[in-house]
Amino acid sequence: EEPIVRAVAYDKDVVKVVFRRVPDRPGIAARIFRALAEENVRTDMIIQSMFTGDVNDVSFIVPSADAKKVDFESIGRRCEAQEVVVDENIAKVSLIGVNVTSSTDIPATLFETLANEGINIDMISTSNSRISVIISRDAAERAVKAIHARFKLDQE
Amino acid sequence: EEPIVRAVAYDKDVVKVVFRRVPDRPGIAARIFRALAEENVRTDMIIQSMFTGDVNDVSFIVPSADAKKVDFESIGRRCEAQEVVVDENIAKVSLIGVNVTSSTDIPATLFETLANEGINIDMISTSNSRISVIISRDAAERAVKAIHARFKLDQE
Ligand SMILES: C[C@@H](O)[C@H](N)C(=O)O
Ligand SMILES: C[C@@H](O)[C@H](N)C(=O)O
Repeated sequence: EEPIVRAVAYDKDVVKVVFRRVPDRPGIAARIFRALAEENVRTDMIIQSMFTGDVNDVSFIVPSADAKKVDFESIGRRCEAQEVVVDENIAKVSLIGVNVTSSTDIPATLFETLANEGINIDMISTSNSRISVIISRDAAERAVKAIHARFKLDQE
Repeated sequence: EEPIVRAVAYDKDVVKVVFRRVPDRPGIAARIFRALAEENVRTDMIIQSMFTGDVNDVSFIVPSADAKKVDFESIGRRCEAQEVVVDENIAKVSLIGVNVTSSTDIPATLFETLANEGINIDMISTSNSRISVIISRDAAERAVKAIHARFKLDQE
């Protein structure tokens, strides 16, 4: 169960898509991702946090190449989103290792590292092997450098 | 890159915590998770979606045993949350495999399976090896049974 932090990776060729304020009822997430599957859009980092009232936001990250071929506004409308956000000014930065969420010290340290750089964290998603954040695209290299130094890592 | 779906797992001994409407500025996520680390609270599935205005919600899942020893309201106040939600009526259900997000068909099929059972999806988080959802605790066994059947799986 001992955590090991191994590497930091980043990807600037990604786009953030958010279907804002979709109805929070069964079938909506299904409709969204079936529509995207039908357009052969790959979705990384699907993120949905808790609802507010009777709506929720559904967010996901798409490779830039896939994003070009899709009309997200149109899909969002069909999925009853009140607003569709498509943000290209982002980067995904990930801390990679083993059991990286078995101790809360690791995410805390990662977030402190970014805070010390004045880098705002837009989205967060974690798994046993990866803590991923979405930050602005122009902060990516600075973030990776700082994480690399703080965790004494090699970059992938 | 070919996806393989291997198993479905679930955990009912978990609590959802949401610090709602914390300031969306550098240092807040750091403060939250440093405070939790200092209380030795393990945090699984940290989820933060995109901001709204100048605030954001920060969500995470805690093992029930850890949750008992912590005053989340107090930590939330120190982290400038406008509201703290602690929800014990939840279960985490995960579809487990390899490259499970390399095709959007897999999350779509998972969400359709839950929708067909009338099960509402409260939160979603994905990684390369796992698609996790938060649903109500009393829906867990029914969800797992339906996923098991749909994907022709063994349960872990
Ligand atoms: C918002 C969306 O996830 C909805 N709750 C559903 O179950 O499909
Ligand atoms: C909301 C919180 O994540 C904030 N944006 C931060 O960077 O700490």
